[in-house]
This record gives sequence, C-alpha cells and structure tokens, in this order.
Amino acid sequence: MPRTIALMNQKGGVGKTTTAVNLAAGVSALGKRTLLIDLDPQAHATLHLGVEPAERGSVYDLLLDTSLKLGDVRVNARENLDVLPAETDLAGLENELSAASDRTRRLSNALDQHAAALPAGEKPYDFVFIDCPPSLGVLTLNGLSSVREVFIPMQAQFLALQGVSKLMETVKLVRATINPRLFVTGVIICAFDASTTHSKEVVADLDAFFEQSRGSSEPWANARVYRPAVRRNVKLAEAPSFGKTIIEYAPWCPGGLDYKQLAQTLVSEWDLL
Amino acid sequence: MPRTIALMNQKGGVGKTTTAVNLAAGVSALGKRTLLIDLDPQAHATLHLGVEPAERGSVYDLLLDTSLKLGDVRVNARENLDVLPAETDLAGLENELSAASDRTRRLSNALDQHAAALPAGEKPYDFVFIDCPPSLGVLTLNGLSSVREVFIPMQAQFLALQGVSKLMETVKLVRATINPRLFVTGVIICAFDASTTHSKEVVADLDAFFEQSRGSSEPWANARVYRPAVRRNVKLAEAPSFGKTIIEYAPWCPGGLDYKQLAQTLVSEWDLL
Ligand SMILES: Nc1ncnc2c1ncn2[C@@H]1O[C@H](COP(=O)(O)OP(=O)(O)OP(=O)(O)O)[C@@H](O)[C@H]1O
Ligand SMILES: Nc1ncnc2c1ncn2[C@@H]1O[C@H](COP(=O)(O)OP(=O)(O)OP(=O)(O)O)[C@@H](O)[C@H]1O
Ligand SMILES: [Mg+2]
Ligand SMILES: [Mg+2]
Repeated sequence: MPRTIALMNQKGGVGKTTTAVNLAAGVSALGKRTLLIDLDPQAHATLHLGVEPAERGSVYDLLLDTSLKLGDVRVNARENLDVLPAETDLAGLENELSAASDRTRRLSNALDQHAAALPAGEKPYDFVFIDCPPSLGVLTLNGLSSVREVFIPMQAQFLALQGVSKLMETVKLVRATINPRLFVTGVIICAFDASTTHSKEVVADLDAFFEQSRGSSEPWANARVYRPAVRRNVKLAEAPSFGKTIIEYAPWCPGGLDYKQLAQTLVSEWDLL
Repeated sequence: MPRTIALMNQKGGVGKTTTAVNLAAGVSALGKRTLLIDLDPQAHATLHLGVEPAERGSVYDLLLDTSLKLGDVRVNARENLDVLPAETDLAGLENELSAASDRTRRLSNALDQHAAALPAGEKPYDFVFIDCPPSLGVLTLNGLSSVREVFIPMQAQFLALQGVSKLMETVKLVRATINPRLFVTGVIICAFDASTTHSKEVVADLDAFFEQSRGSSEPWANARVYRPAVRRNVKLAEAPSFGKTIIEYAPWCPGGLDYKQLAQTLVSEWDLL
C-alpha cells in the first residue's frame, strides 16, 4: 500500500518544494521506492534536483495528452527516486487543462493506470510525493485527487496562520466532491527559528487547533504538527543552487537532520500501516 | 509631485506586505502625507495595521463600483497615514473585475479623480504605496497602471532569483501597453541573513544584473538593489500580530532600523526629484 502525500499550501514561499524534495530524498535514502511529482509551473522541485523533463514531455504533457503514460515522462533522479518533472514558461496551461474533461482527475488516472499495469519487473512505489503550486487551482486539485494524505508545510509566523482555514476548507471540499479518501495527516513547520517565543507560540496555537478537532468528522481530526520542526539554515537555501538535496549537500546541518528525522518517522509510520 | 510606488513580486511570502506597511509607516513618521493601498485579497496589510474597511466598502468596492470615490473607502490608520483597506473571502473578485470595462485602469482612474478634485483643505499625497498580491493578475495590473515606480521586495536566496525575469517582462509589457511612465526603481532585500555567504552572493548577482542594464532602454535601466538590506528579525513577524508597524513595535531592532533608514532614503530622493 503506497503512501501518497500532497505537500500543499496556497501561500507562497512557505517550504513546499524544500519539504517535497528533502522528504523524498530522505525516504529514498532509507531504501523506499519513491516518486516525486512536480506540479508547479515554476518547476522548482525539478530545478532543485537538477533534472530535466524527458524527451516525450513533462508532467504537463502527461496531464494534457491522455495517450501518454506515466512511464513516458518519468525521469530517474537518484537511486530509488523517480521524478515527473515540470517545465516553466507554459502560458495558458491552467486554462487548457481546465477545458479538459475530467480536468481534476488527469493525474490520478495516470497514476492508477501505471499501478494497474506495471512494466515487467517494476515494483510499485512505496512513497509518492506531490509538490503543489501556491494556489488552489486545477493543478493543486489534480494533486489532491491523487493522494490519500495532505501535509501542510508552513512557517511559524502570525500571518501564516491566516491562510490555514481556507486550506482546510479546500481539503474538505475535495473530500466531499472528488476524493473521499483524502485527509490531512499533519503540518510540517519549515524554516523554524527555535530561539524565538513567537515561533513557539504559533506552534502551540496549531497544536491547540488540532487538539480541539480530535473526535470530530473533519478531515484533519487526526492531524498534528509533526516534530521536529525543520530549523532555518542557509544550507537549505543553498542546496538547490547546486542541484542537490540536503541529504547530499549538508545532511548534518540543523535543517538537514530535521528532514532526515522526519523521513524516518514517515517510514516508521508506513511500516505500521 | 507625489511618489507613487507599487511593491510587486508574483512570488509569495517574500516581504511585499511587511515592506509596504513599514515603508509607509516610516515616511509618514517623517511627516510625509501617505496613502497605502491594500490590493491583496488576503488583506494582510489591512490586518497588519489593525484597520477595518469603511462602512461604504473596501478597495474592491472602489474598483467594481465606479460611482464610489477614493474618499468613500479611505480609512485613516495613523498620523499622516491613510489606507484603502482590502477584505478577505471575496470569491470571484478577479473574475468580476476582469469582466469590467477598463478593468486594469479602475484604480488609476480613482486616484486621478481624487487628485483632480481634492476635498476642501486636503493636500495631495506625498507618497502612495500599493501592496500587490502574489500574482500577475488583474489586481496587480491595476497597481502597476497607477504608479510610476515598481519596487521589488525579495529574499536573497537562489530560488528567489528564478522569478525575477518574468516579473521584469510584466513591467515591460505594462509599460508598452497600459502605462508608459512605469519603471523599476529598485529591489528591496527582505529578511536578509547577513551572516551567510549565500545571501551576499545573491545580492552580488542582482547588483551585476542591474549594472549590465545601465544605458539600455529597459524599464530597469536605472534600477539598483537598495541598501540597507532589511535584516531578518522575529520582531518583524511579531508586529502584525499586535496590529503594529515596526516603527511602533520595535524601531530599534535590526530590521526596524533598516526600514527607517530606507524610508529616510525614499524621502531624501523625493526631495531631490
Ligand atoms: N529550513 C530552511 N532554512 C532556510 N531556508 C529555507 C528553509 N526552507 C526553505 N527555505 C528557502 O525558502 C525559500 C522558499 O522555500 P520553498 O521554495 O520550498 O517554498 P514553496 O512553498 O515551495 O514556495 P512556492 O510557493 O514558490 O512554491 C527557498 O528559497 C528555500 O530555499
Ligand atoms: N525582515 C523580516 N524578518 C522576519 N520576518 C519577516 C521579515 N520580513 C517579513 N517577515 C515575515 O515573513 C512572512 C512573509 O512576509 P510578507 O507577508 O510581508 O510577504 P508577502 O510577499 O507580502 O507575502 P504574500 O505573497 O503572501 O502577500 C510574514 O510572516 C512576515 O511577518
Ligand atoms: Mg514550491
Ligand atoms: Mg502580502
């Protein structure tokens, strides 16, 4: 049973890509067969890993052209880590996709098709991570329709709390209309400044919010703030400029240790499922 | 001659609102009559200053209803500082606005109308700051059509460089089609980590980029990276949770001193214009 996870937050610059890339790197380093799907037209996850789209097309060609298969656009990025790369400069992509029938299901159809007819000798993926763009549009909806779990990367700052309820509403709506299996597993705190009271207060606010949802029928009823929070460290901002994950670049730096620990947690949780 | 400035960057979470609010606070504290326009449906600038929209409507009512005047939606936030507040939860706002005639000129029309027929005893504004949403849509285009100057808040990180050329292209396009007076004055570095080589390298990259544009006919031909860079400090993230500007909350903290110094620079430059 693969663990399928969307890294989602409509706010920009909160750590979705850094988290998608480094958790994918972390679990693949632990031997788990992993797929990372870059759904963002900024293609930052693709850039971060130093990969290019395949000859036959990017993830967007897969979404727009139903004759293409997942294997046609898949690129091997690292040991145990495959990527569906995005590409930049695609004006009109969301409009074109919105005009398509089944427009929010294109990605889940491709994933199902792949799982149902695996190439000879290929095993199914253990983990699928989807890096979403900073919006609640048709690309993010494709991501949300294709997974069971939503992880919310965010920073421990007052203004970051403002967008969370809208995000939760979107998950609820998708669960009610498109994907009944969807739920929020947790929040990943990114670029955490451990030295400030403000950060800790924001995390405490989030803990309390999830606490009061326990036992409800909300899709976040069992959600929590993951520990550890990922600490801010310039190495995490430098790594993409070298096309490297933090596991390759500086696994021992504070944020690197945090992502490794989170990856271990994800794998241990998965082993229990 | 008022100095009219749009804080623009389609990337999210880079410091547009923090910069708009604190530069507006800084120049108004120096005695300049200032207007801050919140164009973002997240309404963070409005929230940051602790103000509410007026009885007769928010900035969006001004954009959608041509019978309203600027004075109808304006709220006084501080001494010398007026605001056109935004409001949240406005589904369909951009669609409705896009359907309007003159859809990118609604704000500039309102500003021109106000300047042409000032209420008795009222002086024109010395500074107008516009806080743009993280997108290149019709709201940002209203902002860009209403000002002479574009300031680009951004963080000194590798991935932040990726969006700059697209931003520049948009300014060029607006200058060619809607607003021939538009130019890029400069970049404001936000949440700067003075201790890392990476940050300094990114700033050096930006300096070089502007250097090689000198003497060209590009709208950024005279642009530069403003000094000082605004240093990262938790006080800047805390201030909005108290509805305060950094000038009120912690003017002496590193980022506060930087915004005060930048405000002084903006005023000195203006005095020379
Ligand atoms: N723990 C950290 N320490 C230092 N810098 C970080 C950390 N996490 C992320 N960053 C940096 O912050 C910036 C934003 O992160 P990232 O690109 O992952 O956010 P995002 O949510 O994917 O943004 P977008 O909404 O544009 O897709 C990047 O420059 C990244 O390198
Ligand atoms: N110098 C700084 N030091 C510490 N925190 C900062 C600094 N500047 C901004 N922040 C914090 O970073 C976050 C993002 O800043 P801000 O909201 O100003 O960005 P933005 O570009 O307006 O975002 P959006 O695209 O969502 O409108 C906020 O929580 C803000 O308080
Ligand atoms: Mg991203
Ligand atoms: Mg903002």
